[in-house]
Amino acid sequence: MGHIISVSNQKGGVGKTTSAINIAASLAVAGYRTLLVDMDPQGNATSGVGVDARARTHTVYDVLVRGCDFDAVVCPTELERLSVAPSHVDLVGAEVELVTVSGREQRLKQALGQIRSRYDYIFLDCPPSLGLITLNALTAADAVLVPVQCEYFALEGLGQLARTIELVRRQLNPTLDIAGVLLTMTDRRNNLSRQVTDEVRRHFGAKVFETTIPRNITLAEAPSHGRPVLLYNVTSIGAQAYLELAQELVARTTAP
Amino acid sequence: MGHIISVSNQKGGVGKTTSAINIAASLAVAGYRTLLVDMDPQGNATSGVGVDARARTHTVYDVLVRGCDFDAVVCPTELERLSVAPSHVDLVGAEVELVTVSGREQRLKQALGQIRSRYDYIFLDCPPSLGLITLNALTAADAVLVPVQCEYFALEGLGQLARTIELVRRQLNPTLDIAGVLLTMTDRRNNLSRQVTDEVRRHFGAKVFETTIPRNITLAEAPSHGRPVLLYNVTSIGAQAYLELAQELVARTTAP
Ligand SMILES: Nc1ncnc2c1ncn2[C@@H]1O[C@H](COP(=O)(O)OP(=O)(O)OP(=O)(O)O)[C@@H](O)[C@H]1O
Ligand SMILES: Nc1ncnc2c1ncn2[C@@H]1O[C@H](COP(=O)(O)OP(=O)(O)OP(=O)(O)O)[C@@H](O)[C@H]1O
Ligand SMILES: [Mg+2]
Ligand SMILES: [Mg+2]
Repeated sequence: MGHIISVSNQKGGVGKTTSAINIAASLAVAGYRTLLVDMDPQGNATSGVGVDARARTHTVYDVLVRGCDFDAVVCPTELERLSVAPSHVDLVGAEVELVTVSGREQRLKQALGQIRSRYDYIFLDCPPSLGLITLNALTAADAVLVPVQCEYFALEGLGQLARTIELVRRQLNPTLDIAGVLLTMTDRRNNLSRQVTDEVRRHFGAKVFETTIPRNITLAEAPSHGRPVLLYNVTSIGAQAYLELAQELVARTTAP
Repeated sequence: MGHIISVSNQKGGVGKTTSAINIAASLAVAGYRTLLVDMDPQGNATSGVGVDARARTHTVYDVLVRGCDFDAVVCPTELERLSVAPSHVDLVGAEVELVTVSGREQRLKQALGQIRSRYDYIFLDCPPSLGLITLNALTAADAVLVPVQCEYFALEGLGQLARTIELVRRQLNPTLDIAGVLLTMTDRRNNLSRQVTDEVRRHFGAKVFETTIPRNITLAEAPSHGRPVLLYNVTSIGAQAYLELAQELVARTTAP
């Protein structure tokens, strides 16, 4: 039964999309059937795996707002076991369009219910906000993976995110777990990065993944070629870190 | 009459808050009366100038949703001519709370109307989205300052932002101008940064500021001390870049 993992953090630019794409790709090459759902109207996860959202007739917008099936939305990528559900800029308006719809937080959960048995892992790449789109993801997910950039502003937002997860657990999704906290753009050479790393490990303890993702320019270059980093340069530090992380995630999600 | 400048880009982590804080601080030390309005529920601009939002009874939330005056919200900072209007986490709900209110995009414009004559410059730090909060800022502003991180995903979102600015100009704020496009986290040593810089200058031409902001760790460290970078380390590359940018902005906004 597919594990549904929401990749969320309302702080912008912390590595949500980079993590969603590259963990999903790493699992796909390891043999797991994986779906990447792009919930962000910016569509970075869609273009980051080489899919042109403008060429698609149905997107995640149609699933959330029009109630259409994922079957009409999901499309292949260069990796055999990685599929993607593309986003659309119209998602910007979804929050207001759904305001009068009862059960508006459950739309994604219902739609995923029909397809989750076809995948081992489903990743939901969230936009940088705590609005209805992210609430849909947190309601549909079994667990949340939280990327945290090793900088001060990223640290500030963690309290707000933790409260939101607690709220969702109480009102919408009682079994929501934390898959893990992922330290991104780490830099052993600078003090700030070390301070933030220590602070995050102090707060979240064993929830923090052993694997951290160092700042590595290859990770920023790969999306301009429309490919996950392991297809762009598999020997890079960035690609190796995400392959390692994927193994750690599998160990955590299949633990006895 | 105060120039109202919205610092906007729906892409996360591109340097909106860092730019809003440090341009505002640079103008304040140059003798301009400056107000920084924190429109982001994350409250990074508030804490970045050393103000504790939890200690405040009135915030930007009360202005937008309850219609209270800015007088009750604005507070001083360490810099004599820099004031800040703190944000609040409740801003997350403002979009839904205002959905039935007519003229909901004009709330900020009306509130700023009463105080703008007291300042030479007013900066609006926006959250990473194109929802109602950013629409309020674009409706209230004379011009938009667009930080663009020199990376691929940041480039992708520019089209969407340009369309939104055009939409606001047609329906809500006919005189909205572009104050400038600011290249942030530039790195002369890497190809990607140079490619993105060339691409942005090709698209936006003279709108792109001459001054660019290099990646500089001091800019990321200053917020953890609750101070604009010029109070944390005025000789740093980051502080010098923003002082230079502030001068360029003044030249653009007071041009004959
Ligand atoms: N470990 C890394 N090393 C270097 N660059 C990185 C790394 N992770 C991400 N990046 C780059 O940093 C920028 C921000 O990352 P990304 O877009 O994945 O974050 P995000 O949290 O999804 O942003 P948003 O909040 O806008 O959705 C991108 O340009 C990306 O290519
Ligand atoms: N020129 C720079 N050099 C190094 N670090 C920078 C620079 N500009 C910003 N930063 C750091 O990068 C991170 C993102 O910047 P910032 O928070 O200002 O972006 P933002 O666009 O306001 O993000 P959000 O979309 O979450 O509001 C912060 O940790 C900040 O300290
Ligand atoms: Mg993203
Ligand atoms: Mg910000």
